[in-house]
Amino acid sequence: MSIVLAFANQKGGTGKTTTAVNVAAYAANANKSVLLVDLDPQGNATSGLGVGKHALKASVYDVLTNTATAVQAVCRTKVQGLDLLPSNMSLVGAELELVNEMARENRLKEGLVAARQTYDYIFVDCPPSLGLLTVNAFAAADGIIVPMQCEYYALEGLSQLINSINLVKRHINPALSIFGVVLTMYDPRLNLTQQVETEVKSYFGDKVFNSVIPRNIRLSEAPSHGLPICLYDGRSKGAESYMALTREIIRRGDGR
Amino acid sequence: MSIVLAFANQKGGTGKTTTAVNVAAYAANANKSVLLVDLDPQGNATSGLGVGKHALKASVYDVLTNTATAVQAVCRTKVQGLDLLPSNMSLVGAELELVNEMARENRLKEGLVAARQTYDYIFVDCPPSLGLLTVNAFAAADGIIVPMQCEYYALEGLSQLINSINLVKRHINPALSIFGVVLTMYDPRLNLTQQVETEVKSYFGDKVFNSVIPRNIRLSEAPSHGLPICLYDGRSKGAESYMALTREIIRRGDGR
Ligand SMILES: Nc1ncnc2c1ncn2[C@@H]1O[C@H](COP(=O)(O)OP(=O)(O)OP(=O)(O)O)[C@@H](O)[C@H]1O
Ligand SMILES: Nc1ncnc2c1ncn2[C@@H]1O[C@H](COP(=O)(O)OP(=O)(O)OP(=O)(O)O)[C@@H](O)[C@H]1O
Ligand SMILES: [Mg+2]
Ligand SMILES: [Mg+2]
Repeated sequence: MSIVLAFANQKGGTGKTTTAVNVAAYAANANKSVLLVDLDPQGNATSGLGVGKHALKASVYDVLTNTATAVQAVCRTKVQGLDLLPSNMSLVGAELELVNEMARENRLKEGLVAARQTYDYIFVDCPPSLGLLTVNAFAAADGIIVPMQCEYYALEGLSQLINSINLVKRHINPALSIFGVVLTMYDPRLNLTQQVETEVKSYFGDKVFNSVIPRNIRLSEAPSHGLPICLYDGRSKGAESYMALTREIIRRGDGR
Repeated sequence: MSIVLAFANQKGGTGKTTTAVNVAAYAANANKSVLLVDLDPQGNATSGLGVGKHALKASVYDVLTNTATAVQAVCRTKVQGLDLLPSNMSLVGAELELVNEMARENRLKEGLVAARQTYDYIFVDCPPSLGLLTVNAFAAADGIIVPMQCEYYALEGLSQLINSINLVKRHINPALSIFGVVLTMYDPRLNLTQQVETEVKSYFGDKVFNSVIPRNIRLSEAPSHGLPICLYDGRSKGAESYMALTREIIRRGDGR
Protein backbone atom coordinates (compact mmCIF):
# COMPACT_ATOMS: atom_id res chain seq x y z
CA MET A 1 0.00 0.00 0.00
CA SER A 2 1.68 3.23 -1.07
CA ILE A 3 1.74 6.67 0.51
CA VAL A 4 1.83 9.87 -1.56
CA LEU A 5 3.55 12.91 -0.01
CA ALA A 6 3.76 16.36 -1.61
CA PHE A 7 6.65 18.74 -0.82
CA ALA A 8 4.99 22.15 -0.92
CA ASN A 9 5.49 25.74 0.12
CA GLN A 10 4.55 28.66 -2.13
CA LYS A 11 7.45 30.67 -0.73
CA GLY A 12 10.27 30.39 -3.21
CA GLY A 13 13.65 28.86 -2.41
CA THR A 14 12.75 27.15 0.89
CA GLY A 15 14.38 23.83 -0.09
CA LYS A 16 11.42 21.89 -1.60
CA THR A 17 13.43 20.34 -4.43
CA THR A 18 16.56 19.69 -2.34
CA THR A 19 14.41 17.95 0.28
CA ALA A 20 12.31 15.94 -2.22
CA VAL A 21 15.35 14.70 -4.17
CA ASN A 22 17.40 13.73 -1.11
CA VAL A 23 14.59 12.16 0.91
CA ALA A 24 13.58 10.15 -2.18
CA ALA A 25 17.16 8.89 -2.60
CA TYR A 26 17.58 7.92 1.06
CA ALA A 27 14.16 6.22 1.10
CA ALA A 28 15.30 4.10 -1.90
CA ASN A 29 18.53 3.33 -0.02
CA ALA A 30 16.33 2.07 2.85
CA ASN A 31 14.88 -0.50 0.43
CA LYS A 32 11.63 1.29 -0.22
CA SER A 33 10.47 1.40 -3.86
CA VAL A 34 10.15 5.11 -4.56
CA LEU A 35 8.75 7.34 -7.32
CA LEU A 36 9.62 11.06 -7.41
CA VAL A 37 7.21 13.22 -9.44
CA ASP A 38 8.67 16.53 -10.68
CA LEU A 39 5.67 18.86 -10.87
CA ASP A 40 7.68 22.05 -11.27
CA PRO A 41 8.06 23.55 -14.77
CA GLN A 42 11.61 24.50 -13.81
CA GLY A 43 12.44 20.77 -13.80
CA ASN A 44 14.98 21.12 -11.00
CA ALA A 45 14.25 17.67 -9.51
CA THR A 46 14.76 16.14 -12.97
CA SER A 47 18.18 17.72 -13.47
CA GLY A 48 19.05 17.29 -9.79
CA LEU A 49 18.88 13.54 -10.46
CA GLY A 50 20.92 13.83 -13.63
CA VAL A 51 18.07 13.06 -16.07
CA GLY A 52 18.30 14.95 -19.38
CA LYS A 53 15.17 16.95 -20.17
CA HIS A 54 15.55 17.10 -23.94
CA ALA A 55 15.42 13.41 -24.85
CA LEU A 56 12.42 12.39 -22.72
CA LYS A 57 9.92 10.04 -24.38
CA ALA A 58 7.16 11.54 -22.18
CA SER A 59 6.88 13.79 -19.15
CA VAL A 60 4.48 14.64 -16.34
CA TYR A 61 2.84 17.15 -18.73
CA ASP A 62 1.66 14.25 -20.93
CA VAL A 63 0.22 12.49 -17.89
CA LEU A 64 -1.72 15.63 -16.84
CA THR A 65 -3.09 16.11 -20.36
CA ASN A 66 -3.95 12.40 -20.74
CA THR A 67 -1.62 11.82 -23.69
CA ALA A 68 0.59 9.29 -21.86
CA THR A 69 0.34 7.08 -18.79
CA ALA A 70 2.69 7.47 -15.83
CA VAL A 71 4.13 4.05 -16.66
CA GLN A 72 5.14 5.32 -20.13
CA ALA A 73 6.73 8.52 -18.76
CA VAL A 74 8.60 7.12 -15.76
CA CYS A 75 12.38 6.71 -16.09
CA ARG A 76 15.17 5.16 -14.02
CA THR A 77 17.67 7.25 -12.09
CA LYS A 78 21.22 6.63 -10.87
CA VAL A 79 19.78 5.55 -7.53
CA GLN A 80 18.69 1.91 -7.28
CA GLY A 81 15.02 1.74 -6.35
CA LEU A 82 14.25 5.38 -7.23
CA ASP A 83 12.26 6.18 -10.39
CA LEU A 84 11.37 9.65 -11.69
CA LEU A 85 8.32 11.06 -13.45
CA PRO A 86 10.24 13.90 -15.16
CA SER A 87 9.25 17.45 -16.06
CA ASN A 88 10.28 19.71 -18.91
CA MET A 89 9.44 23.08 -20.49
CA SER A 90 6.05 21.84 -21.76
CA LEU A 91 4.76 22.05 -18.17
CA VAL A 92 5.03 25.87 -18.26
CA GLY A 93 1.76 26.17 -20.18
CA ALA A 94 -0.08 23.39 -18.32
CA GLU A 95 -1.82 25.55 -15.73
CA LEU A 96 -3.46 27.78 -18.35
CA GLU A 97 -4.30 24.79 -20.55
CA LEU A 98 -5.98 22.85 -17.74
CA VAL A 99 -8.11 25.74 -16.42
CA ASN A 100 -11.22 24.94 -18.49
CA GLU A 101 -10.83 21.15 -18.50
CA MET A 102 -13.14 18.75 -16.67
CA ALA A 103 -11.87 17.55 -13.26
CA ARG A 104 -8.77 19.63 -13.79
CA GLU A 105 -7.72 19.23 -10.14
CA ASN A 106 -7.65 15.44 -10.29
CA ARG A 107 -5.44 14.85 -13.32
CA LEU A 108 -2.37 13.84 -11.31
CA LYS A 109 -4.39 11.71 -8.92
CA GLU A 110 -5.88 9.78 -11.87
CA GLY A 111 -2.46 9.48 -13.48
CA LEU A 112 -0.99 7.88 -10.35
CA VAL A 113 -3.63 5.19 -9.75
CA ALA A 114 -1.48 2.46 -11.30
CA ALA A 115 1.73 3.78 -9.76
CA ARG A 116 0.19 3.50 -6.31
CA GLN A 117 0.17 -0.29 -6.77
CA THR A 118 3.87 -0.35 -7.67
CA TYR A 119 5.63 2.02 -5.27
CA ASP A 120 5.88 2.19 -1.47
CA TYR A 121 6.42 5.96 -1.51
CA ILE A 122 5.46 8.54 -4.13
CA PHE A 123 6.95 11.98 -3.51
CA VAL A 124 5.83 15.09 -5.46
CA ASP A 125 8.05 18.19 -5.80
CA CYS A 126 5.81 21.27 -6.15
CA PRO A 127 6.48 24.66 -7.79
CA PRO A 128 6.56 27.85 -5.64
CA SER A 129 2.88 28.74 -6.10
CA LEU A 130 -0.63 27.68 -5.06
CA GLY A 131 -1.90 27.33 -8.61
CA LEU A 132 -3.38 24.33 -10.41
CA LEU A 133 -0.18 22.25 -10.39
CA THR A 134 0.12 22.42 -6.59
CA VAL A 135 -3.64 21.85 -6.23
CA ASN A 136 -3.20 18.69 -8.35
CA ALA A 137 -0.48 17.56 -5.95
CA PHE A 138 -2.75 18.25 -2.95
CA ALA A 139 -5.61 16.31 -4.57
CA ALA A 140 -3.36 13.29 -5.20
CA ALA A 141 -1.53 13.34 -1.85
CA ASP A 142 -2.13 11.61 1.49
CA GLY A 143 -0.03 14.24 3.25
CA ILE A 144 2.08 17.35 2.78
CA ILE A 145 5.67 17.91 3.91
CA VAL A 146 6.42 21.64 4.28
CA PRO A 147 10.12 22.60 3.93
CA MET A 148 10.40 25.81 5.92
CA GLN A 149 13.41 28.09 5.57
CA CYS A 150 14.40 29.80 8.84
CA GLU A 151 13.67 33.27 7.49
CA TYR A 152 11.06 35.95 8.19
CA TYR A 153 9.43 35.97 4.72
CA ALA A 154 8.98 32.20 4.92
CA LEU A 155 6.81 32.62 8.06
CA GLU A 156 4.55 35.07 6.28
CA GLY A 157 3.36 32.54 3.77
CA LEU A 158 2.17 29.96 6.28
CA SER A 159 -1.39 31.21 6.64
CA GLN A 160 -1.92 31.20 2.85
CA LEU A 161 -0.54 27.66 2.65
CA ILE A 162 -2.88 26.46 5.44
CA ASN A 163 -5.80 28.19 3.70
CA SER A 164 -5.11 26.40 0.43
CA ILE A 165 -4.73 23.04 2.14
CA ASN A 166 -8.06 23.50 3.93
CA LEU A 167 -9.79 24.48 0.66
CA VAL A 168 -8.58 21.31 -1.07
CA LYS A 169 -9.42 19.26 2.00
CA ARG A 170 -12.99 20.58 2.05
CA HIS A 171 -13.77 20.35 -1.68
CA ILE A 172 -11.49 17.70 -3.22
CA ASN A 173 -9.50 15.50 -0.85
CA PRO A 174 -10.92 15.07 2.69
CA ALA A 175 -8.01 12.81 3.71
CA LEU A 176 -5.39 15.52 3.14
CA SER A 177 -3.34 16.65 6.16
CA ILE A 178 0.05 18.13 7.03
CA PHE A 179 2.33 15.13 7.39
CA GLY A 180 5.24 17.19 8.73
CA VAL A 181 7.22 20.41 8.70
CA VAL A 182 11.02 20.42 8.27
CA LEU A 183 13.23 23.40 9.15
CA THR A 184 15.78 24.03 6.39
CA MET A 185 18.92 26.20 6.12
CA TYR A 186 18.98 26.02 9.88
CA ASP A 187 21.77 27.89 11.68
CA PRO A 188 21.45 27.64 15.48
CA ARG A 189 23.76 30.66 15.97
CA LEU A 190 21.29 33.07 14.33
CA ASN A 191 18.49 34.85 16.23
CA LEU A 192 16.28 34.62 13.16
CA THR A 193 16.57 30.81 13.18
CA GLN A 194 15.52 30.64 16.83
CA GLN A 195 12.59 33.02 16.26
CA VAL A 196 11.32 31.01 13.31
CA GLU A 197 11.81 27.69 15.14
CA THR A 198 9.82 28.91 18.16
CA GLU A 199 7.02 30.27 15.99
CA VAL A 200 6.81 27.15 13.80
CA LYS A 201 6.76 24.81 16.79
CA SER A 202 4.01 26.82 18.48
CA TYR A 203 1.95 26.61 15.26
CA PHE A 204 2.58 22.98 14.29
CA GLY A 205 3.57 21.26 17.54
CA ASP A 206 4.85 17.71 17.09
CA LYS A 207 4.30 17.78 13.35
CA VAL A 208 7.68 19.52 13.21
CA PHE A 209 10.38 16.92 12.51
CA ASN A 210 13.16 16.63 15.09
CA SER A 211 15.71 16.52 12.26
CA VAL A 212 16.69 19.95 10.96
CA ILE A 213 18.67 20.62 7.77
CA PRO A 214 21.71 22.90 8.27
CA ARG A 215 22.97 25.22 5.54
CA ASN A 216 25.64 23.10 3.84
CA ILE A 217 27.41 24.04 0.61
CA ARG A 218 27.69 20.39 -0.54
CA LEU A 219 23.87 20.31 -0.86
CA SER A 220 23.93 23.14 -3.37
CA GLU A 221 26.90 21.71 -5.28
CA ALA A 222 25.39 18.24 -5.75
CA PRO A 223 22.74 19.26 -8.36
CA SER A 224 25.41 20.60 -10.72
CA HIS A 225 26.71 17.00 -10.85
CA GLY A 226 23.20 15.57 -11.29
CA LEU A 227 23.56 13.62 -8.05
CA PRO A 228 21.62 13.42 -4.78
CA ILE A 229 23.78 14.10 -1.73
CA CYS A 230 24.07 10.36 -0.85
CA LEU A 231 26.03 9.83 -4.09
CA TYR A 232 27.83 13.19 -4.15
CA ASP A 233 29.12 13.39 -0.59
CA GLY A 234 27.52 10.87 1.73
CA ARG A 235 29.55 11.97 4.75
CA SER A 236 28.68 15.68 4.64
CA LYS A 237 26.52 17.33 7.30
CA GLY A 238 23.84 17.81 4.65
CA ALA A 239 23.82 14.08 3.90
CA GLU A 240 23.62 13.06 7.55
CA SER A 241 20.72 15.44 8.19
CA TYR A 242 18.71 14.13 5.22
CA MET A 243 19.42 10.55 6.26
CA ALA A 244 18.03 11.28 9.74
CA LEU A 245 15.01 13.13 8.30
CA THR A 246 14.22 10.24 5.94
CA ARG A 247 14.33 7.80 8.86
CA GLU A 248 11.74 9.96 10.66
CA ILE A 249 9.54 10.19 7.58
CA ILE A 250 9.56 6.43 7.02
CA ARG A 251 8.82 5.78 10.71
CA ARG A 252 5.76 8.07 10.45
CA GLY A 253 4.80 6.72 7.03
CA ASP A 254 5.02 3.07 7.93
CA GLY A 255 3.22 3.72 11.20
CA ARG A 256 0.12 5.24 9.65
CA MET B 1 8.94 60.73 -17.97
CA SER B 2 8.87 57.57 -15.90
CA ILE B 3 10.54 54.21 -16.38
CA VAL B 4 8.90 50.93 -15.30
CA LEU B 5 11.22 48.07 -14.27
CA ALA B 6 10.07 44.57 -13.28
CA PHE B 7 12.10 42.40 -10.89
CA ALA B 8 11.53 38.91 -12.21
CA ASN B 9 12.91 35.38 -12.06
CA GLN B 10 10.64 32.33 -11.86
CA LYS B 11 13.23 30.56 -9.73
CA GLY B 12 12.14 30.92 -6.15
CA GLY B 13 14.16 32.68 -3.48
CA THR B 14 16.68 34.46 -5.72
CA GLY B 15 16.26 37.85 -3.98
CA LYS B 16 13.56 39.53 -6.11
CA THR B 17 11.72 41.08 -3.15
CA THR B 18 14.87 41.99 -1.22
CA THR B 19 16.27 43.71 -4.32
CA ALA B 20 13.02 45.49 -5.28
CA VAL B 21 12.43 46.85 -1.76
CA ASN B 22 15.98 48.04 -1.19
CA VAL B 23 16.57 49.51 -4.65
CA ALA B 24 13.23 51.35 -4.37
CA ALA B 25 14.24 52.80 -1.00
CA TYR B 26 17.69 53.94 -2.16
CA ALA B 27 16.21 55.43 -5.35
CA ALA B 28 13.83 57.48 -3.17
CA ASN B 29 16.82 58.53 -1.02
CA ALA B 30 18.45 59.77 -4.24
CA ASN B 31 15.49 62.15 -4.68
CA LYS B 32 13.66 60.15 -7.28
CA SER B 33 9.89 59.82 -6.82
CA VAL B 34 9.33 56.08 -6.68
CA LEU B 35 6.39 53.64 -6.71
CA LEU B 36 6.89 49.99 -5.75
CA VAL B 37 4.18 47.60 -7.00
CA ASP B 38 3.85 44.35 -5.03
CA LEU B 39 2.60 41.85 -7.59
CA ASP B 40 3.25 38.76 -5.46
CA PRO B 41 0.30 37.15 -3.62
CA GLN B 42 2.70 36.48 -0.74
CA GLY B 43 2.83 40.25 -0.16
CA ASN B 44 6.46 40.16 1.01
CA ALA B 45 7.31 43.61 -0.41
CA THR B 46 4.27 45.02 1.43
CA SER B 47 5.34 43.64 4.80
CA GLY B 48 9.01 44.27 4.04
CA LEU B 49 8.11 47.97 4.02
CA GLY B 50 6.08 47.68 7.22
CA VAL B 51 2.67 48.18 5.61
CA GLY B 52 -0.14 46.21 7.28
CA LYS B 53 -2.04 43.99 4.84
CA HIS B 54 -5.29 43.71 6.77
CA ALA B 55 -6.39 47.36 6.89
CA LEU B 56 -5.77 48.26 3.23
CA LYS B 57 -8.45 50.37 1.55
CA ALA B 58 -7.51 48.80 -1.81
CA SER B 59 -4.72 46.66 -3.24
CA VAL B 60 -3.15 45.77 -6.56
CA TYR B 61 -5.84 43.07 -6.93
CA ASP B 62 -8.48 45.83 -7.20
CA VAL B 63 -6.43 47.60 -9.85
CA LEU B 64 -6.09 44.41 -11.92
CA THR B 65 -9.82 43.70 -11.68
CA ASN B 66 -10.75 47.33 -12.45
CA THR B 67 -12.50 47.93 -9.13
CA ALA B 68 -10.09 50.65 -7.99
CA THR B 69 -7.53 52.95 -9.59
CA ALA B 70 -3.85 52.84 -8.67
CA VAL B 71 -4.20 56.30 -7.15
CA GLN B 72 -6.86 54.97 -4.74
CA ALA B 73 -4.77 51.94 -3.75
CA VAL B 74 -1.35 53.55 -3.37
CA CYS B 75 -0.12 54.15 0.20
CA ARG B 76 2.81 55.95 1.82
CA THR B 77 5.75 54.10 3.36
CA LYS B 78 8.28 55.00 6.07
CA VAL B 79 10.66 56.10 3.32
CA GLN B 80 10.22 59.67 2.09
CA GLY B 81 9.54 59.65 -1.65
CA LEU B 82 8.63 55.94 -1.83
CA ASP B 83 4.98 54.92 -2.30
CA LEU B 84 3.66 51.36 -2.42
CA LEU B 85 0.88 49.67 -4.40
CA PRO B 86 0.29 46.89 -1.85
CA SER B 87 -0.73 43.27 -2.24
CA ASN B 88 -2.77 40.98 0.00
CA MET B 89 -4.36 37.53 0.01
CA SER B 90 -6.96 38.50 -2.58
CA LEU B 91 -4.24 38.34 -5.23
CA VAL B 92 -3.99 34.55 -4.80
CA GLY B 93 -7.07 34.01 -6.96
CA ALA B 94 -6.29 36.73 -9.51
CA GLU B 95 -4.53 34.54 -12.08
CA LEU B 96 -7.48 32.12 -12.40
CA GLU B 97 -9.98 34.97 -12.36
CA LEU B 98 -8.25 36.92 -15.13
CA VAL B 99 -7.77 33.97 -17.50
CA ASN B 100 -10.99 34.49 -19.47
CA GLU B 101 -11.05 38.28 -19.26
CA MET B 102 -10.48 40.60 -22.21
CA ALA B 103 -6.93 42.00 -22.54
CA ARG B 104 -6.01 40.08 -19.43
CA GLU B 105 -2.27 40.68 -20.02
CA ASN B 106 -2.59 44.48 -20.06
CA ARG B 107 -4.50 45.07 -16.81
CA LEU B 108 -1.46 46.33 -14.88
CA LYS B 109 -0.25 48.44 -17.80
CA GLU B 110 -3.65 50.16 -18.02
CA GLY B 111 -3.72 50.62 -14.25
CA LEU B 112 -0.36 52.40 -14.27
CA VAL B 113 -1.08 54.94 -17.03
CA ALA B 114 -1.77 57.77 -14.54
CA ALA B 115 1.05 56.69 -12.21
CA ARG B 116 3.54 57.01 -15.05
CA GLN B 117 2.87 60.75 -15.02
CA THR B 118 3.59 61.01 -11.29
CA TYR B 119 6.65 58.86 -10.59
CA ASP B 120 10.20 58.85 -11.97
CA TYR B 121 10.61 55.11 -11.31
CA ILE B 122 7.99 52.37 -10.99
CA PHE B 123 9.38 49.05 -9.76
CA VAL B 124 7.34 45.83 -9.85
CA ASP B 125 8.14 42.86 -7.55
CA CYS B 126 7.08 39.63 -9.33
CA PRO B 127 6.07 36.23 -7.92
CA PRO B 128 8.24 33.13 -8.61
CA SER B 129 6.37 32.02 -11.72
CA LEU B 130 5.78 32.88 -15.39
CA GLY B 131 2.00 33.01 -15.08
CA LEU B 132 -0.43 35.83 -15.80
CA LEU B 133 0.80 38.11 -12.98
CA THR B 134 4.38 38.11 -14.27
CA VAL B 135 3.13 38.48 -17.87
CA ASN B 136 1.19 41.55 -16.69
CA ALA B 137 4.42 42.96 -15.28
CA PHE B 138 6.26 42.24 -18.55
CA ALA B 139 3.49 43.95 -20.56
CA ALA B 140 3.67 47.06 -18.36
CA ALA B 141 7.47 47.25 -18.10
CA ASP B 142 10.14 49.06 -20.09
CA GLY B 143 12.77 46.65 -18.82
CA ILE B 144 13.40 43.66 -16.59
CA ILE B 145 15.94 43.35 -13.78
CA VAL B 146 16.82 39.70 -13.10
CA PRO B 147 18.08 38.95 -9.55
CA MET B 148 20.22 35.85 -10.00
CA GLN B 149 21.28 33.73 -7.02
CA CYS B 150 24.76 32.22 -7.44
CA GLU B 151 23.44 28.65 -7.41
CA TYR B 152 23.16 25.85 -9.96
CA TYR B 153 19.34 25.60 -10.00
CA ALA B 154 19.09 29.35 -10.65
CA LEU B 155 21.07 28.93 -13.90
CA GLU B 156 18.67 26.29 -15.12
CA GLY B 157 15.73 28.64 -15.25
CA LEU B 158 17.38 31.23 -17.49
CA SER B 159 16.30 29.79 -20.83
CA GLN B 160 12.65 29.61 -19.72
CA LEU B 161 12.81 33.21 -18.53
CA ILE B 162 14.31 34.37 -21.85
CA ASN B 163 11.62 32.41 -23.72
CA SER B 164 8.83 34.11 -21.80
CA ILE B 165 10.35 37.55 -22.29
CA ASN B 166 10.61 36.96 -26.04
CA LEU B 167 6.99 35.75 -26.21
CA VAL B 168 5.72 38.91 -24.51
CA LYS B 169 8.04 41.03 -26.63
CA ARG B 170 6.71 39.49 -29.84
CA HIS B 171 2.97 39.53 -29.01
CA ILE B 172 2.35 42.24 -26.40
CA ASN B 173 5.21 44.64 -25.67
CA PRO B 174 7.81 45.12 -28.43
CA ALA B 175 9.78 47.60 -26.31
CA LEU B 176 10.52 45.04 -23.58
CA SER B 177 14.16 44.14 -22.93
CA ILE B 178 16.46 42.90 -20.17
CA PHE B 179 17.55 46.06 -18.37
CA GLY B 180 20.11 44.24 -16.21
CA VAL B 181 21.09 41.14 -14.26
CA VAL B 182 22.27 41.34 -10.63
CA LEU B 183 24.17 38.54 -8.86
CA THR B 184 22.74 37.96 -5.38
CA MET B 185 23.93 35.98 -2.33
CA TYR B 186 27.37 36.30 -3.86
CA ASP B 187 30.27 34.67 -2.00
CA PRO B 188 33.58 35.04 -3.88
CA ARG B 189 35.16 32.21 -1.87
CA LEU B 190 32.80 29.58 -3.34
CA ASN B 191 33.47 27.72 -6.61
CA LEU B 192 29.75 27.71 -7.34
CA THR B 193 29.65 31.52 -7.23
CA GLN B 194 32.53 31.76 -9.71
CA GLN B 195 30.96 29.19 -12.04
CA VAL B 196 27.61 31.01 -12.04
CA GLU B 197 29.27 34.41 -12.51
CA THR B 198 31.28 33.20 -15.51
CA GLU B 199 28.23 31.59 -17.10
CA VAL B 200 25.95 34.60 -16.50
CA LYS B 201 28.51 37.05 -17.88
CA SER B 202 29.04 34.95 -21.01
CA TYR B 203 25.24 34.89 -21.52
CA PHE B 204 24.39 38.54 -20.69
CA GLY B 205 27.67 40.42 -21.22
CA ASP B 206 27.59 44.00 -20.02
CA LYS B 207 23.95 43.75 -18.95
CA VAL B 208 25.32 42.23 -15.75
CA PHE B 209 25.64 44.97 -13.12
CA ASN B 210 29.12 45.52 -11.67
CA SER B 211 27.59 45.68 -8.19
CA VAL B 212 27.03 42.26 -6.62
CA ILE B 213 24.99 41.58 -3.47
CA PRO B 214 26.82 39.52 -0.83
CA ARG B 215 25.00 37.17 1.54
CA ASN B 216 24.44 39.39 4.61
CA ILE B 217 22.30 38.43 7.60
CA ARG B 218 21.16 42.05 8.17
CA LEU B 219 19.29 41.89 4.83
CA SER B 220 17.20 38.97 6.03
CA GLU B 221 16.62 40.51 9.47
CA ALA B 222 15.35 43.87 8.16
CA PRO B 223 11.95 42.58 6.88
CA SER B 224 10.98 41.32 10.34
CA HIS B 225 11.19 44.97 11.44
CA GLY B 226 9.27 46.17 8.37
CA LEU B 227 12.23 48.24 7.26
CA PRO B 228 14.39 48.46 4.14
CA ILE B 229 18.09 48.07 4.87
CA CYS B 230 18.78 51.82 4.61
CA LEU B 231 16.62 52.35 7.72
CA TYR B 232 17.51 49.11 9.52
CA ASP B 233 21.30 49.10 9.21
CA GLY B 234 22.59 51.61 6.70
CA ARG B 235 26.24 50.75 7.34
CA SER B 236 26.00 46.99 6.73
CA LYS B 237 27.63 45.31 3.72
CA GLY B 238 24.14 44.59 2.41
CA ALA B 239 23.21 48.27 2.58
CA GLU B 240 26.39 49.41 0.83
CA SER B 241 25.93 46.89 -1.98
CA TYR B 242 22.32 47.96 -2.61
CA MET B 243 23.33 51.63 -2.56
CA ALA B 244 25.95 50.95 -5.22
CA LEU B 245 23.52 48.86 -7.29
CA THR B 246 20.86 51.60 -7.15
CA ARG B 247 23.39 54.15 -8.37
CA GLU B 248 24.13 51.93 -11.37
CA ILE B 249 20.42 51.44 -12.08
CA ILE B 250 19.70 55.17 -11.97
CA ARG B 251 22.69 55.91 -14.21
CA ARG B 252 21.34 53.42 -16.79
CA GLY B 253 17.73 54.58 -16.30
CA ASP B 254 18.43 58.28 -16.60
CA GLY B 255 20.69 57.65 -19.57
CA ARG B 256 18.05 55.89 -21.70
N1 LIG C 1 20.45 23.10 3.36
C1 LIG C 1 20.94 23.78 2.31
N2 LIG C 1 22.18 24.27 2.38
C2 LIG C 1 22.67 25.00 1.35
N3 LIG C 1 22.03 25.26 0.21
C3 LIG C 1 20.79 24.78 0.09
C4 LIG C 1 20.16 24.00 1.11
N4 LIG C 1 18.93 23.65 0.69
C5 LIG C 1 18.79 24.17 -0.54
N5 LIG C 1 19.90 24.85 -0.92
C6 LIG C 1 20.11 25.63 -2.15
O1 LIG C 1 19.24 26.76 -2.04
C7 LIG C 1 18.54 26.96 -3.27
C8 LIG C 1 17.05 26.80 -3.03
O2 LIG C 1 16.75 25.45 -2.75
P1 LIG C 1 15.69 24.64 -3.64
O3 LIG C 1 15.86 24.99 -5.07
O4 LIG C 1 15.74 23.23 -3.24
O5 LIG C 1 14.36 25.32 -3.07
P2 LIG C 1 12.91 25.21 -3.70
O6 LIG C 1 11.98 25.51 -2.60
O7 LIG C 1 12.76 23.94 -4.42
O8 LIG C 1 12.92 26.45 -4.75
P3 LIG C 1 11.71 26.81 -5.75
O9 LIG C 1 10.77 27.61 -4.90
O10 LIG C 1 12.35 27.62 -6.85
O11 LIG C 1 11.14 25.52 -6.24
C9 LIG C 1 19.11 25.95 -4.26
O12 LIG C 1 20.09 26.59 -5.03
C10 LIG C 1 19.71 24.86 -3.38
O13 LIG C 1 20.81 24.25 -3.98
N1 LIG D 1 21.88 39.03 0.08
C1 LIG D 1 21.17 38.35 0.98
N2 LIG D 1 21.79 37.93 2.10
C2 LIG D 1 21.10 37.19 3.02
N3 LIG D 1 19.81 36.85 2.91
C3 LIG D 1 19.15 37.26 1.82
C4 LIG D 1 19.78 38.02 0.80
N4 LIG D 1 18.87 38.30 -0.17
C5 LIG D 1 17.72 37.72 0.23
N5 LIG D 1 17.89 37.10 1.43
C6 LIG D 1 16.89 36.29 2.16
O1 LIG D 1 16.70 35.12 1.38
C7 LIG D 1 15.30 34.83 1.27
C8 LIG D 1 14.90 34.91 -0.20
O2 LIG D 1 14.93 36.25 -0.64
P1 LIG D 1 13.65 36.95 -1.28
O3 LIG D 1 12.45 36.57 -0.52
O4 LIG D 1 13.95 38.39 -1.45
O5 LIG D 1 13.65 36.23 -2.68
P2 LIG D 1 12.49 36.21 -3.76
O6 LIG D 1 13.11 35.92 -5.06
O7 LIG D 1 11.69 37.46 -3.64
O8 LIG D 1 11.61 34.96 -3.25
P3 LIG D 1 10.21 34.48 -3.93
O9 LIG D 1 10.65 33.66 -5.10
O10 LIG D 1 9.53 33.69 -2.85
O11 LIG D 1 9.47 35.72 -4.31
C9 LIG D 1 14.58 35.84 2.15
O12 LIG D 1 14.32 35.25 3.38
C10 LIG D 1 15.57 37.00 2.27
O13 LIG D 1 15.45 37.64 3.51
MG1 LIG E 1 12.06 23.64 -6.37
MG1 LIG F 1 9.60 37.64 -3.47
